[in-house]
Amino acid sequence: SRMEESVKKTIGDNSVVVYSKTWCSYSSEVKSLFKKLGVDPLVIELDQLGAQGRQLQKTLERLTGQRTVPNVFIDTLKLHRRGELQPLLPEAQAK
Amino acid sequence: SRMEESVKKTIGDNSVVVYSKTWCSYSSEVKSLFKKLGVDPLVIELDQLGAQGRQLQKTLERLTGQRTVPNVFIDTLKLHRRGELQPLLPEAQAK
Ligand SMILES: N[C@@H](CCC(=O)N[C@@H](CS)C(=O)NCC(=O)O)C(=O)O
Ligand SMILES: N[C@@H](CCC(=O)N[C@@H](CS)C(=O)NCC(=O)O)C(=O)O
Ligand code: FES
Repeated sequence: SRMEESVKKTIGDNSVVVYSKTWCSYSSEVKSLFKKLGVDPLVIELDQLGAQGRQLQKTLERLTGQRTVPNVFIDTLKLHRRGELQPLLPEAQAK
Repeated sequence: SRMEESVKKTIGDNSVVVYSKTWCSYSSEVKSLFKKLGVDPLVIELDQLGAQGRQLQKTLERLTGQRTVPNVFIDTLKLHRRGELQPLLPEAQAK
């Protein structure tokens, strides 16, 4: 479907994508964590997209099996090529 | 208002009340914690009450200043009288 293709393109084009909801504390924690690690994700706030947001959430479930937020996609190879993988690794986080 | 009186009565009649939403992970964590401590709260799932749920959430904000969930009310004196306060105290939790 067109929405499935659009989601795949979003995930393919970006090193980190977070599908989120603005009023959800779990989503807020993930966004803060990335900020703290110096990573700047593409954030898509599903609750701000009305009916399209609900459709996106269903599409994500079809593609990934996960229907909850936050739904996080990390392209480790893209991050590595940009030298941004290090902060996400356990050794860095153990500091 | 009638809804304010109803909320006050609910909080007054019960030792532990949790205003919650079924799909909210923060709310789930609070409910699990009480269960683990052997406390059986009155749980009110605002998202299952439609328009009345939204009104309740506004009423709680008017009464308490808090518009978020989970919104937890603990009547420590009631719990103490029933011998149920102990599990909630820090010494018990440190075990
Ligand atoms: N253990 C999961 C919990 C995910 C979860 O239950 N998310 C909730 C919000 S906190 C959800 O998506 N509920 C359904 C919805 O909002 O549509 C995680 O850590 O991501
Ligand atoms: N730090 C607060 C966070 C409360 C919060 O932001 N709750 C969110 C859900 S996780 C909320 O109520 N959002 C508005 C809503 O769902 O109406 C707590 O621990 O209770
Ligand atoms: S943690 Fe409350 S809605 Fe996600």
